[in-house]
Amino acid sequence: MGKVISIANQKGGVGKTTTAVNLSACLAYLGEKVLLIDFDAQANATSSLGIYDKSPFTLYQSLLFLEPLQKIILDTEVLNLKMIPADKQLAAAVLELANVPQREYLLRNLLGAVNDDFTYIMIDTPPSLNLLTINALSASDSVLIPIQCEYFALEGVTDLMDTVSRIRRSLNTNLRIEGVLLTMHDDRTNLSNQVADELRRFFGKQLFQTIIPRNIRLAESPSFGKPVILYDAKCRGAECYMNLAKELLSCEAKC
Amino acid sequence: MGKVISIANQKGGVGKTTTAVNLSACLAYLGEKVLLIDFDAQANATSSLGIYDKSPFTLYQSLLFLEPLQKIILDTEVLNLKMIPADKQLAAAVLELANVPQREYLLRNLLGAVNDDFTYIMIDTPPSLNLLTINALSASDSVLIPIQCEYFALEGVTDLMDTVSRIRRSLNTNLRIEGVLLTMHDDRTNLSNQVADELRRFFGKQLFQTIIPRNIRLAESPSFGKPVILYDAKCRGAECYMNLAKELLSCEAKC
Ligand SMILES: Nc1ncnc2c1ncn2[C@@H]1O[C@H](COP(=O)(O)OP(=O)(O)OP(=O)(O)O)[C@@H](O)[C@H]1O
Ligand SMILES: Nc1ncnc2c1ncn2[C@@H]1O[C@H](COP(=O)(O)OP(=O)(O)OP(=O)(O)O)[C@@H](O)[C@H]1O
Ligand SMILES: [Mg+2]
Ligand SMILES: [Mg+2]
Repeated sequence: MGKVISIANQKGGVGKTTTAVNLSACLAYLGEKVLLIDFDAQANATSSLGIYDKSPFTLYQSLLFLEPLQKIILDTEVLNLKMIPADKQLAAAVLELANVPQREYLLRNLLGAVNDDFTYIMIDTPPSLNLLTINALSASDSVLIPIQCEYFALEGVTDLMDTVSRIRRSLNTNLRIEGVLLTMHDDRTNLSNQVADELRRFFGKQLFQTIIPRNIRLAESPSFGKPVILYDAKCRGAECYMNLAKELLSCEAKC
Repeated sequence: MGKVISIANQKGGVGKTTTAVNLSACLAYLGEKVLLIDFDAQANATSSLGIYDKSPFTLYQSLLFLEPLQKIILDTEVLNLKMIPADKQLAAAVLELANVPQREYLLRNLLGAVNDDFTYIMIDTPPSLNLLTINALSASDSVLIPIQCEYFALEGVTDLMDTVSRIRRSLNTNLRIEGVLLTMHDDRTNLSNQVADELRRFFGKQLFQTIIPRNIRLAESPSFGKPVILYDAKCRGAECYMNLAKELLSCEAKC
């Protein structure tokens, strides 16, 4: 049984996609069998892995017509990493599924058929708490929360924790917090360090030891359709995401 | 009759709130009577102007029970700048209004009563195309689109333009593009310059001449509850937003 982890945070631009893509690639590099699902109609994770031509079947069709997920799983340039691409119609699914029974569990029901083929299933989510994000959280064993080291991050934290406990109470009693990840940290600025201290106080052990620094190579690699370990494996961004993958695996063994 | 401008872009973290707050403050500083409406349940624009205690009436109640907007307009520290704060319940409004007749025009109908008291009404929107953003675009004369100088910005541009023309065809025939604003530009990186060149080719004259640089003071000022012209008027961030306000006004006179 693969472990399902959603990468989620309602605040926009905090590094959800960058984390989903690079953590998945590093876990695959370390030998895990990983499936990355792009559940955001913006399809940023899809293009970050160089997938441009759309397959005949889409995730939208799977959700609406319960087509088996196997039909839409694609290979990527990274060994052991497969992906389910997003498509623009996903945005329409939010409205069209609004009155479908069990609408929050559509993804969870579809994942049953592929779960045993992978050790990790990662889900990138959009910057809002719509039906797609709720589907992802309902299907997940845990949620990994990237948080930018900026002021608005502090404001949104309690909302986010309320959301996770609401989902745990109503839709998915198993949902745990995999961890909180500090992203785009710039140790030259007071703001970044102050926010990091504040989040450390708030989250304690739930905070990953690994911190992701602001690193231009992480922003450049999507334009080449490659995760950072294939674009520039020696840069700090690649090193930190590899450390994060190792930390996740070692916690798995211990926790 | 005040001009209504929405600040919108589905991509998260591109500088919508930073632009809505600082452009509003600069227009007010130049003598315009400005109302800023925070239409994002994250309420980042509300806290950026130091508004923490909630008023008895909320925007959520106005939308659902058609309470007059005058009841929820608050003063800010900036002369000539008033604000309608967001509240967390706004997120619930998206679902609760789904079956209300004329649901896309609720804000437009409410604005009729206050329109004459202001020369500019600016609306900050969330990072998704939900009913709130659609309400804002339906109520607007134009939309100002902040775009981050990063790779994913290029990907999202055609989606965004499709969205604007869809709204123009179905809900608001007057909706124009006020302009496209490059944000978080860092002229030391190739990525930033390459994306800026690409966006200049794509948008031509629709691109504002003013470019907003990455400037830490813009990220610090919300934690003091002040727009950047009150926090550090001499920094590059403040200067550029003041230039943007002047460019907007001069275009008004000319266009
Ligand atoms: N550590 C980092 N260093 C530098 N740039 C980064 C870093 N992490 C992410 N970025 C860049 O910042 C921008 C926002 O990141 P990303 O798109 O991953 O966030 P997101 O949370 O997925 O956004 P959205 O809310 O729109 O889904 C992107 O342009 C990305 O390339
Ligand atoms: N020019 C800039 N220089 C430095 N930091 C900036 C700049 N503009 C915005 N920021 C910071 O970047 C982050 C994202 O900006 P902001 O929150 O304004 O974007 P947004 O589009 O409103 O996000 P959301 O999609 O969540 O609504 C914030 O922490 C903000 O303080
Ligand atoms: Mg993303
Ligand atoms: Mg915002």
